[in-house]
Order: sequence, then structure tokens, then C-alpha cells
Amino acid sequence: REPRVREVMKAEVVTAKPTDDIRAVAKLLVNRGVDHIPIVDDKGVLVGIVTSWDLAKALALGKDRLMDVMTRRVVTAGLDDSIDSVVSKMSRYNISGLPVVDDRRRVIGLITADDISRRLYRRF
Amino acid sequence: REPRVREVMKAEVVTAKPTDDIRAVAKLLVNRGVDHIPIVDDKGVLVGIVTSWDLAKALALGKDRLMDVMTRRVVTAGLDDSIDSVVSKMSRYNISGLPVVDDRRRVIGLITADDISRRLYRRF
Ligand SMILES: C[S@@+](CC[C@H](N)C(=O)[O-])C[C@H]1O[C@@H](n2cnc3c(N)ncnc32)[C@H](O)[C@@H]1O
Ligand SMILES: C[S@@+](CC[C@H](N)C(=O)[O-])C[C@H]1O[C@@H](n2cnc3c(N)ncnc32)[C@H](O)[C@@H]1O
Repeated sequence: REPRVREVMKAEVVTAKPTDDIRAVAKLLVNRGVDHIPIVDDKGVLVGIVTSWDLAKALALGKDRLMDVMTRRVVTAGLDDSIDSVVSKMSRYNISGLPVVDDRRRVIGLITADDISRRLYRRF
Repeated sequence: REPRVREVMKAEVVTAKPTDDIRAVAKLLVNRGVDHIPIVDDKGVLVGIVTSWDLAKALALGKDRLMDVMTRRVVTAGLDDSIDSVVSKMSRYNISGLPVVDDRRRVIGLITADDISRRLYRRF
């Protein structure tokens, strides 16, 4: 039986707000040891995503506002989606993490290539 | 039959030198759309690794020298290692990419969680 997103994702997600300071978001990413930070509004609704790659880009180009580096059109997954569909999206867009959202686009989890590769070699 | 590292890794690797400018390395990462840059000496021997996460850390802490952010003790893989052993290392050290080295520790490839998850869902 093929696992679904809800069995592989992490339910604990580090998020930030679009008005947060870019250095504060970078410190959050470093302190939590994560690579993906979904950006949410006051109701928890997804409005963008920032990855360590975006922050590297900010360093490269000397950008200093979160709004200048975050991606707004976010590729997401649903709880009952197949892992196949997630890997397909990752491959198509060259991304390594998808926020998991509910029917009102609130962030309820995150699934990454790390989670998928570890799940498939379940011993780890 | 379980695949080996040589069948899953990417043989084309973006590398940099320890004396390169941190912003130039960040631009390289952005332009090539990668997350991992092995640092090699003049003979191509591995001396460290920089990821988009390290560059995010440089932004967070205001560091501006590659030598201040690169990781020197690099976890690596060999061509004939099992994927199991790679996933085990990724899990143990919370990392998502391993440089593949030859017997003289020269970089001959890179294997990431992205490569592994895509390989296991071979349709993509
Ligand atoms: C093309 S990827 C390549 C580097 C890296 N693998 C990563 O995932 O960030 C870099 C860009 O993808 C964007 N990105 C990452 N995850 C995303 C997602 N789930 N939906 C939309 N864009 C995403 C990032 O914001 C970044 O601008
Ligand atoms: C603990 S990881 C967490 C974030 C992210 N998953 C990553 O791989 O960078 C971050 C640190 O791991 C280091 N790192 C990444 N790949 C490594 C490898 N193959 N060997 C040793 N350190 C590595 C990076 O240099 C960075 O300082």
C-alpha cells in the first residue's frame, strides 16, 4: 500500500509573516535547522514561501526585504495526496518541499524530499 | 536489486574554492539552481561544503567570508555505497546532500535527497 502525504509529512512547521524582518527569518531557519519557511497571514493562510535558497539569493543580490525574495505562487500538497503526485511536483518545479494545506489554504504540515527518502528506507 | 550511489547520483557538480568570494558563491548557487556546493582545493580534493542553509546563516549573522560559514568535516559517499547507507547518514546528521568522492577524496559526483526520492518514484 502506497503511503499518503499525511503519513510522511511533518505536522510541525516553522512559519513566518510577510512583514517579518529578513534577518529574523534567516535566524529562525538557522536555529530550527530547516530549509523551508511557509509565509502565512494573520489567519494562518499561506501567502508565500521562503527557502534557504531564497535567503542565499538575498545575500547574492544584496536584497533586504522578505517581500523581495519570497515566492508567492506556492506549489502545495493535500493530506490525502499520493507521494507520487508530490514527487512529480518536486521534479517538475525543481523544488524540495511542499506546504500541506487544508481546504481553506491554511498550513497544516510540510513534506520534503528528505521526509520521502527517509520514509522509503524506513529503517532510519 | 537495490540501486547503488553511482546509478542515482549526479555526476555534474557545481564546486567552488575556499578563497572564492562568498557573494560569488551565492550567485553561483542561485544561477545553477542548486543547494549544495562542495569546496575543493586546486587538485579537486574535497576540503569543505557550503549549502544554501550556510549562506542563509551568513545573512542571519552578517558573516562575509566563505571560510567562516563552510563546513569542513564533510560526510561523503562512495560510488558503490548502498542508498541505504546514504539515507542513514542523511538522517543521522540532518543533511540533504553528500559529495561522492574517489579514493583520493576528489569530488566525482553529488547525491541528494531529491535524487533519491525521484529515483524511487522512477516515473519522474
Ligand atoms: C527552483 S528551487 C531550487 C532550489 C531548492 N531546491 C529549493 O527548493 O528552494 C528555488 C526556488 O523555488 C521556490 N520554492 C521552493 N519550494 C516551493 C514551493 N513549494 N512552491 C513554490 N515555490 C517553491 C523557492 O522559493 C525558490 O525561489
Ligand atoms: C544540519 S544541515 C540542515 C539544513 C540542510 N538540510 C542542509 O543540508 O544544509 C546544515 C548544515 O549541514 C552542513 N552539511 C550539509 N551537507 C553536509 C555534508 N555532506 N557533510 C557535512 N556537513 C554538511 C551544512 O554545511 C550546514 O552547515
